[in-house]
Amino acid sequence: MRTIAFTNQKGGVGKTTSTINVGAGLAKLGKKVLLIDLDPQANLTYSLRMHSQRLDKTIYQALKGSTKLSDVVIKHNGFDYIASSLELSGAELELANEPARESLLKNFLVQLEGSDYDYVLIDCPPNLGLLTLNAFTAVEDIFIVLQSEYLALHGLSKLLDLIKVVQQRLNSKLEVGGIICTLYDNRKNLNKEVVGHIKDYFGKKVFNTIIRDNVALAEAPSHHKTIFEYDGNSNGAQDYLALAKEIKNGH
Amino acid sequence: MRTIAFTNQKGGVGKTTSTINVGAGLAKLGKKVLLIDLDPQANLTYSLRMHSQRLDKTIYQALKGSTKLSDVVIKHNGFDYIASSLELSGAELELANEPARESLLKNFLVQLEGSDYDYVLIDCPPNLGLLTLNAFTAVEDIFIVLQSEYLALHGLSKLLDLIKVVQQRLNSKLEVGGIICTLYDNRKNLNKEVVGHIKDYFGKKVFNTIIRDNVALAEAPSHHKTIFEYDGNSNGAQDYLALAKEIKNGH
Ligand SMILES: Nc1ncnc2c1ncn2[C@@H]1O[C@H](COP(=O)(O)OP(=O)(O)OP(=O)(O)O)[C@@H](O)[C@H]1O
Ligand SMILES: Nc1ncnc2c1ncn2[C@@H]1O[C@H](COP(=O)(O)OP(=O)(O)OP(=O)(O)O)[C@@H](O)[C@H]1O
Ligand SMILES: [Mg+2]
Ligand SMILES: [Mg+2]
Repeated sequence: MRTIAFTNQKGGVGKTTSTINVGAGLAKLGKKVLLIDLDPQANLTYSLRMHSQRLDKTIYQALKGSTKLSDVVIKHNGFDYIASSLELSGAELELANEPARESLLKNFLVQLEGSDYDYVLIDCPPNLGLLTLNAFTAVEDIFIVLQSEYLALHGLSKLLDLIKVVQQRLNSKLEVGGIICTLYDNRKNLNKEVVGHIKDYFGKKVFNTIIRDNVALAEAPSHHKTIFEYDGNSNGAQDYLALAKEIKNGH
Repeated sequence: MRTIAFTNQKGGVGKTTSTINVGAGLAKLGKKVLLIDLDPQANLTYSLRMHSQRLDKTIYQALKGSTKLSDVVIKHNGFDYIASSLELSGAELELANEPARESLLKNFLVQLEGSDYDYVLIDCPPNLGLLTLNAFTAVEDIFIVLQSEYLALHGLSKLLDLIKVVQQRLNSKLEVGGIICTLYDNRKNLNKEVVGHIKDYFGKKVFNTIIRDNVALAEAPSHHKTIFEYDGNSNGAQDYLALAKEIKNGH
């Protein structure tokens, strides 16, 4: 089982879009996949959830240890997910004084041992607070999602510093498993320039597949569909399937 | 003096870009403007700062009450700003137990009384935590910055709920002063649809000026320039100047 956190404290770079569509892509390639929405904004949950599905228990109860895995897993077409809720937004202050507050997610995911999931993908919020710290403590790999723009590069040093601290104190297995470049428009020199900088800095860690700017990816969430369900022929579907293949083949 | 917080817990919708360029636009129209970077990511600071400028004191020291206004104000071409720093990212946990923790910014800004600033604009982080709460307690107006996409609409109810709570308990003067629609591309039906929904919901509060998707706005930050300094003829410069005029004329 491979556990991966999709992260970047910069907002709006495609973390949620990537978690959902890499997950759905891996499911299309025959893998068993669990997604976890760890963002209080619950955008992953909104993007997948059919309104009829009641959300009794979410990742919030899981972190507090007041529910078991089978109570929070929701089935979607081809993969599973654990929803978030707006209750989570108080978690930062509420859980601050819990013993081993950074390991709440890791302790809950112990219940996954012996399950037949191949991949567990976690969507992180746009900050480096306690929820992101929980994800970094629970997983083995981090995928940094980067928009091909300058503002998205600023602040990377803070993220890399935090990863080092987590490796030293909380999770020695943690690694940066890959860099996903998103929202790429080959008509914009800016995007070409920034991707060049990203490759200079991270080298082979950068996935060959670059996710192009594609409006179908922005439309799919309001239909509560993955890109494959919404428009299987779109650039977005092609790119995320290609990325899922790269990940499956052990990039 | 008008104090305005630019907010939306959704990431990457154009909060920082709007704070800088509305500020610069108002300065171009002869107004005296102070910008405040309240985001630990410090994107506003990065977008304006010439590397030579040393940052001794930032908004972090201001919130802790360990510095005075004149020590943190930095002069930019035509307007002033107060920088943020990555030290601020610990503020959520660090300030959680301070008495009147929501009023730390308001208490600091008391020093602005008697100054000749016409506008104080605050760039908020992509969450509804303690820093955003400080902004909402300190200002009279909130501008909600909305990308013309569905994910940006999701979660608005949480923001509106928080505004109500702040109005009741911390700041009875607080109002939603306006809605700024950003990243608009008139070739995408999605954008037209969503802007329609926004106008249906918020009515007259939506500014007539819509900020178009314009790559110059994404390029300017890496040159540490406002859009007017970087490319005064761009769509971005035209749109933000038109928006600044709307704001100045008391929309
Ligand atoms: N490749 C793409 N092409 C076009 N639109 C995209 C693409 N990827 C994401 N989007 C859209 O851009 C916006 C931001 O993406 P998304 O919400 O996935 O980013 P995020 O990093 O998860 O944001 P947050 O920081 O708020 O969690 C959304 O409206 C999404 O639909
Ligand atoms: N109208 C626009 N046209 C094109 N690009 C834009 C526009 N507005 C903002 N951008 C770019 O989109 C990205 C997101 O904008 P910005 O950083 O201002 O959003 P934000 O809401 O402040 O993000 P965060 O939630 O991380 O604070 C940046 O790379 C910015 O340069
Ligand atoms: Mg997200
Ligand atoms: Mg910002």
